[in-house]
Amino acid sequence: MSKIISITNQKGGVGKTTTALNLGASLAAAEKKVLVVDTDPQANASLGLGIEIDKTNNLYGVFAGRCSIQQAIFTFPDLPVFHIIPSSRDLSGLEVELAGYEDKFSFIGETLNSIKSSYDYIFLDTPPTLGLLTINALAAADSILVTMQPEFYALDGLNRLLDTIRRVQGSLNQALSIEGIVFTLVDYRLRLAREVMEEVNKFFPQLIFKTIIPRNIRLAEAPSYGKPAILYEATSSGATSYMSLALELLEREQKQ
Amino acid sequence: MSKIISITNQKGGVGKTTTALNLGASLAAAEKKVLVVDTDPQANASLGLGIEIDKTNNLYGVFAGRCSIQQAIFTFPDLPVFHIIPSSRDLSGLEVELAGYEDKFSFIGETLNSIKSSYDYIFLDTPPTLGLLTINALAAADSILVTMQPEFYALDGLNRLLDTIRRVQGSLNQALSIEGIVFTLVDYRLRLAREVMEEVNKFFPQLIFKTIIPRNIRLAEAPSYGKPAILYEATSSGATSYMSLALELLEREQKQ
Ligand SMILES: Nc1ncnc2c1ncn2[C@@H]1O[C@H](COP(=O)(O)OP(=O)(O)OP(=O)(O)O)[C@@H](O)[C@H]1O
Ligand SMILES: Nc1ncnc2c1ncn2[C@@H]1O[C@H](COP(=O)(O)OP(=O)(O)OP(=O)(O)O)[C@@H](O)[C@H]1O
Ligand SMILES: [Mg+2]
Ligand SMILES: [Mg+2]
Repeated sequence: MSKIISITNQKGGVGKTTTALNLGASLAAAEKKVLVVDTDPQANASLGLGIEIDKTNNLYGVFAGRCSIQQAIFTFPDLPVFHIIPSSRDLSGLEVELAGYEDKFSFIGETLNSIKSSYDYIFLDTPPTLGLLTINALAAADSILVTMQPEFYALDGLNRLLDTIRRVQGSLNQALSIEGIVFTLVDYRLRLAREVMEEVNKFFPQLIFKTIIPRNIRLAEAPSYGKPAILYEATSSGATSYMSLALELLEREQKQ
Repeated sequence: MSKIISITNQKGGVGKTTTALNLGASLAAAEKKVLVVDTDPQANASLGLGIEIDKTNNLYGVFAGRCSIQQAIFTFPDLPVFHIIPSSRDLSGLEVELAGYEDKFSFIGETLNSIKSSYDYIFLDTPPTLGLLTINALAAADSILVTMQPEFYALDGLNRLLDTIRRVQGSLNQALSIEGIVFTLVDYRLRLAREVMEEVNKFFPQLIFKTIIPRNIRLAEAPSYGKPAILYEATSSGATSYMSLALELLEREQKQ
């Protein structure tokens, strides 16, 4: 059973990359085979795992025919079933190069076809836009996981994102479902956070994951060591909250 | 003396919009005539001032010939010299529509030409990408103000941004200067924040503003009331830090 999940929100800095790395690593620690595909030209997911970006094989290299997809897959000795296909700066060129193609939205989906069956989960870390790369990811995905920091701008951002999802479901990918909404960077002491979470819960109660990811400095420190938080400081609230998110995801799968 | 400053960083969620609104409002409180131009299709700056986006005249409306630039300017009774040209969802269409134009990078600059002399400062709030809208803003600007949250991904992001600035200086806008780097969302208690600020200070000491914007919940609450922080809670550390940033900017101008 292989599932491609796009981690997407056009609002910037809401924990997309942190979720791709830490939810991915937590599932790998639970013996699931996991691949993270970094589709953001910022290449933060790649940097966060210590990869020397722009110097290795990567997603753009596969597009440009410089390497096969197998050659673009990197593994980690500490967590052997956790793989990544890195990004690079030239990936931003893809937005321009694909624009002229007939099937400009299917590059990521087609690229992953040949390897999808070797993984239980493939997470697509997307850039903070609704541009061609993100639409490519949504076209390729089985579901979308929305990370949300519960602050004012999040509410309008969610409505926009839902509009985009509906449009993608209506044309490029009818099977795209919503995996759910994960609240991230949550400071429970703040009234604003509670109010926004209540507001979202009023409209979309069935979409919200029970696991809430707290603000925890270990999650921000871990990428500077090139590791997911469970390898950096496994007992931190950041690492343990992603572990429970992984378990919640697995439980949901079993019920379906 | 009129100056166009682009507030830019492709890293998401680092206080670009919050800086455009609060630095702008602080300068207006100091009797400067200020215009904020929201060039981000997310329209957060517009939302943060309580504007009903998609229902009013806006920047895309000027491009599409639906209204004049004067008709797209909104004012606030509480702070009469603080104006905004709002964004809208259809602004994301501009990326696609402009792509075919010969002078695709000069739309924003040309649009502002006729009104530039009526303001002391024009701030361009840009989206979290280095796409066509952001390049348009850099082509139109006299200088760029970089907001940075001192965390791991900020360092690589800054190098990328400086590359882009050099490219713009080499072609579209030779006069583009760097106004400086402002650290935002800073939690002084965190070792990571201090380390990243020290690192940036090692390489670019002359670029860093002395004023540091602390993490302060009033800055995140103010947009839900449609106001800049100085009108929401003027004594908060968030509001006062933007006031000192405004004074530091004015002092620098006088020295030049
Ligand atoms: N739960 C958390 N606690 C503390 N820091 C966090 C947490 N989640 C993310 N961060 C930090 O906050 C910043 C933003 O997170 P991240 O880069 O994952 O967001 P993003 O949505 O991927 O951003 P972008 O929109 O730029 O791609 C990073 O510096 C990250 O290390
Ligand atoms: N100094 C601060 N203290 C507390 N909260 C802040 C501060 N600055 C910004 N925020 C909040 O953090 C979030 C991100 O800030 P903001 O939206 O201004 O960043 P941005 O760089 O414009 O994001 P984007 O990349 O999506 O355009 C917002 O919810 C904002 O209200
Ligand atoms: Mg990211
Ligand atoms: Mg913004």
